[in-house]
Amino acid sequence: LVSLSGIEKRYQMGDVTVKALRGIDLTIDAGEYVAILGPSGSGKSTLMNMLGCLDTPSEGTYLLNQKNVSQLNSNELAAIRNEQIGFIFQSFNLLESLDALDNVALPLVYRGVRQKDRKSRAQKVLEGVGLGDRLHHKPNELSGGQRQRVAIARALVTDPSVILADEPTGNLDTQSGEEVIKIFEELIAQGKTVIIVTHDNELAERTRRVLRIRDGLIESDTSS
Amino acid sequence: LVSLSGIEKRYQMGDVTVKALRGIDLTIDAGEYVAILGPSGSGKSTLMNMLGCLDTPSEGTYLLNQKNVSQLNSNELAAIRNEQIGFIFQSFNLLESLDALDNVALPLVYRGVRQKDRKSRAQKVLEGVGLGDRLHHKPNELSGGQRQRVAIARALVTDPSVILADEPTGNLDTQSGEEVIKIFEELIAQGKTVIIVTHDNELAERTRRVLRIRDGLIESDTSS
Ligand SMILES: Nc1ncnc2c1ncn2[C@@H]1O[C@H](COP(=O)(O)OP(=O)(O)OP(=O)(O)O)[C@@H](O)[C@H]1O
Ligand SMILES: Nc1ncnc2c1ncn2[C@@H]1O[C@H](COP(=O)(O)OP(=O)(O)OP(=O)(O)O)[C@@H](O)[C@H]1O
Ligand SMILES: [Mg+2]
Ligand SMILES: [Mg+2]
Repeated sequence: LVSLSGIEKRYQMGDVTVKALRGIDLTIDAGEYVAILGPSGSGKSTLMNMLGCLDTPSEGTYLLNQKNVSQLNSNELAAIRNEQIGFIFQSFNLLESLDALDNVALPLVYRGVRQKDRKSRAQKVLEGVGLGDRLHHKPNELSGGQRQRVAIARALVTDPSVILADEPTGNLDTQSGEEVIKIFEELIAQGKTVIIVTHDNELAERTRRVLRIRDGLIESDTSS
Repeated sequence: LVSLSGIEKRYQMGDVTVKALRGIDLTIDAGEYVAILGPSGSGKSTLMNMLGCLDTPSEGTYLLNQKNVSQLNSNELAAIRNEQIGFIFQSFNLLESLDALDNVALPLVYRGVRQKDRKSRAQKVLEGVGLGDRLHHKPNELSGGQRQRVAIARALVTDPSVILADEPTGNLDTQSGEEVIKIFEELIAQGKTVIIVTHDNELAERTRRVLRIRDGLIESDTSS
């Protein structure tokens, strides 16, 4: 499914070069349940943005379903993002002017799903993360953990084949976090691919393969 | 220091009333090290905003240093916030257009500290949270955990007597989180007051008094 080879990401800050990724080689097959575990600043979100086609590397090759992503035009990339990938952002990226229901329904607009079905599908996923009584709250009328769950619901509503989750339980207590992990387990049972990046060791241990990242490099790759 | 009595907070959503706080009674003395522990949506951030004079209750009384906060005018409230309280927000609230150094220096501008001293004090606190090599990065050039640490540094730079920390380690790995806890322990050793709200049981156990909150009510109050 995913093959990264020699992936580097550099940022130029005046005369200093920040190397967020220093040469990542990584292969993930369809149906895998993977965690990329590492400390703050180690390159996790940068790596996720590469995988989700939201950012391009400074060097290296990214093959997605054996196609070289750098050779796809922006329409093809947008199609991949909308149709195959569900992305849970570390800082949620919700639209402040829309309530929870409309935030979650938004990806279905782009797929031409009619309003009645959009609303009912969005409501169903929101109930699945315990927010059935918060449908009409806007993001600034929700707690931090509730916003995180709206972001999770939005990533799931299109029923994508690949879930990319950046710190999906950081704002959640143990019980809400557990409900989210159960959702990921159901997705894996359905044959989907789930890739989580996190600093949380206990969350990583719930997956089937853990890659440790530090300073922009993969240090270890362990399957359980 | 802090005395809450019968504090309620209600939000009207059409014909539904959301009760974020349902009657909070709570006293905290100067120099205490307190955690308010509860699940997502239980009212922690709402309670913090009351304590930090960022929001007003629907009912009840808040005495700060024996003064009734509801009888203070907005200038007096702003003075309290700027001079006595350091607030670490759950969603950081950094200015996107300023780099880390200037974000942290900003509270010192309001206190008339001259530029040379502002920059050196801001740099010192940033080095204390491990960001000495990220001074000139803007928030969108920082990782999630780095932004959290900038928010922490900004709360500390004015050397406030009361720290209010809303989920201060949610985006931090174990080691970065430990460095932040050590900073709180130093502040307590200096006689300051530290109040943390969190869903993280392990963080709460590092304090000296844990109040459990659920559905807008305090369930228990345990000192260790
Ligand atoms: N636009 C940018 N310009 C400069 N440096 C950047 C930029 N974006 C990220 N960085 C740096 O790249 C490194 C990796 O960032 P990244 O966001 O991938 O970390 P992370 O592992 O997700 O951390 P966290 O757990 O704190 O979210 C960090 O040290 C960060 O300061
Ligand atoms: N402006 C608002 N309008 C309506 N409801 C609100 C508003 N702000 C908060 N709420 C509701 O009040 C409750 C408490 O919110 P609060 O942000 O205090 O929770 P929290 O304990 O900090 O949760 P978390 O751990 O997820 O951050 C939540 O159920 C939330 O939906
Ligand atoms: Mg990150
Ligand atoms: Mg909160």
